[in-house]
Amino acid sequence: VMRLENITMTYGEGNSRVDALKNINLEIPNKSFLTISGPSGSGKSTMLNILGLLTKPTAGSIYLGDKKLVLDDFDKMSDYRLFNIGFIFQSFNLVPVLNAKENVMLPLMIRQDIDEKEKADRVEMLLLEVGLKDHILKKPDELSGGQKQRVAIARALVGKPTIVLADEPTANLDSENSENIIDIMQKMNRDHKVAFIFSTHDPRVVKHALQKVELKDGEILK
Amino acid sequence: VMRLENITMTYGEGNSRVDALKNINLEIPNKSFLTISGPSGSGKSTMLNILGLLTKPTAGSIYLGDKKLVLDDFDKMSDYRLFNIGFIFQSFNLVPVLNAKENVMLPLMIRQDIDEKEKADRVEMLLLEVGLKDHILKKPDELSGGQKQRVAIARALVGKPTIVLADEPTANLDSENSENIIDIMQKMNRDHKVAFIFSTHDPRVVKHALQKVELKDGEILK
Ligand SMILES: Nc1ncnc2c1ncn2[C@@H]1O[C@H](COP(=O)(O)OP(=O)(O)OP(=O)(O)O)[C@@H](O)[C@H]1O
Ligand SMILES: Nc1ncnc2c1ncn2[C@@H]1O[C@H](COP(=O)(O)OP(=O)(O)OP(=O)(O)O)[C@@H](O)[C@H]1O
Ligand SMILES: [Mg+2]
Ligand SMILES: [Mg+2]
Repeated sequence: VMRLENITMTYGEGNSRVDALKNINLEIPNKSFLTISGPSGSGKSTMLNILGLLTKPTAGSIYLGDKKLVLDDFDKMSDYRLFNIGFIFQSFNLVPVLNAKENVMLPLMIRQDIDEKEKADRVEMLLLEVGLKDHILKKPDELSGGQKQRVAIARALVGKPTIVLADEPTANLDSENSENIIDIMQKMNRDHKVAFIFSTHDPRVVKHALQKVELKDGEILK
Repeated sequence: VMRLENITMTYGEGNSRVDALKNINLEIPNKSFLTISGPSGSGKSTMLNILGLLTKPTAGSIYLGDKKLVLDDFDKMSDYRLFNIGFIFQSFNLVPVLNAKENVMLPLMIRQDIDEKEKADRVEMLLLEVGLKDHILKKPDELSGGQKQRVAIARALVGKPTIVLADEPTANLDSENSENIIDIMQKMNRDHKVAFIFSTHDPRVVKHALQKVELKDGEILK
């Protein structure tokens, strides 16, 4: 269970000050399948980045189970992230000099708890599942938008995380690929208790949500 | 009127060869409001890049009116592009060191046929229309995904082009912003005879199409 308590995020100051999130309180149960929707600029990505321990909030606390996280201790953050959190970025963030296979392998490189054969199998399996079997040697600039998105999805799942934070994961996908991705995620949610938190405008995703959050101007709508 | 005749686009060779477009024939009337849909990887962006004279096809001809374009003459291409074509890229392609206002101004910088005041007015007007009035001084990394997308849209329209090629222009937008963008484009289409060609998965856009093209594996489905 993850809990956000009085989370505030402010960017800039003076005239350029933006209150991206205002006093957010949210509980995220294990096995969540939760969507965060809301207008462009309402704070969805910011909330995901905070849940993913990528951005330190301006104020407020984050709890994992009963344990309050010491947010200043970013080394601890990065260990926790590596083993527990899979993140699909809104802009994919693939490494341009690595091909699809290498991009998906990346989170496993520093994992010593998984043997090499297991790593290779997982990478191959996921790229097959997202329909990129014929594209594994291609670099990002040789891939279509939706193919890049699917590499980003495979990369987020390869570490078998306990929480996946997915920022608009179907924005560049046609219906068939979207349904397939949502399928994969629902199976992981049901069978492996992986929590999924989506930022999404996509009704095809919201349709499957067990829990729906609406954001507007940095606040959760009741 | 723009016409693609026997257009073929092949990337790579040998094992890595991809036939992205195969023998495409397509006529695009003035005042088009045309959508190109199809699975991820089916060739939509490639087709837009060729229509936008950004990518030289492997084979085939492009006609503007009756005039067959000499595709090797890329200087001629870039002049024509500057004055006639507005392009919204799937990955936005904003200049990171410029703020929103400067990014939208960019296509007008080398236009000597428009006076400075007119340029400034157009930029301000468009950023207002796409709902970014309060964000004009922000750089891309300070903008949300959908805000970046709206800057890219404003930039494509600021030169008053005769053809706008829009690659997934609503992928990162919520319904309200999408409807607004589609509105702006329909007005330009009706009142100013601007042709719009969309690559899109978004039913909200396809709904308004006057002409619909389906791509599959680089070919147009009849
Ligand atoms: N520079 C390149 N080198 C090699 N292959 C490429 C290159 N660019 C595109 N491709 C391939 O060409 C095919 C068509 O790509 P394109 O980007 O046109 O698809 P798309 O329909 O826009 O897909 P999406 O909906 O995912 O954006 C894809 O299989 C892609 O991998
Ligand atoms: N680094 C930053 N500096 C300044 N302002 C920022 C920064 N990052 C985000 N913002 C602002 O904070 C607000 C929330 O941004 P966020 O990316 O969370 O929105 P979003 O809901 O994900 O939007 P979208 O649906 O367009 O992706 C926006 O108004 C944005 O301009
Ligand atoms: Mg976002
Ligand atoms: Mg594309």
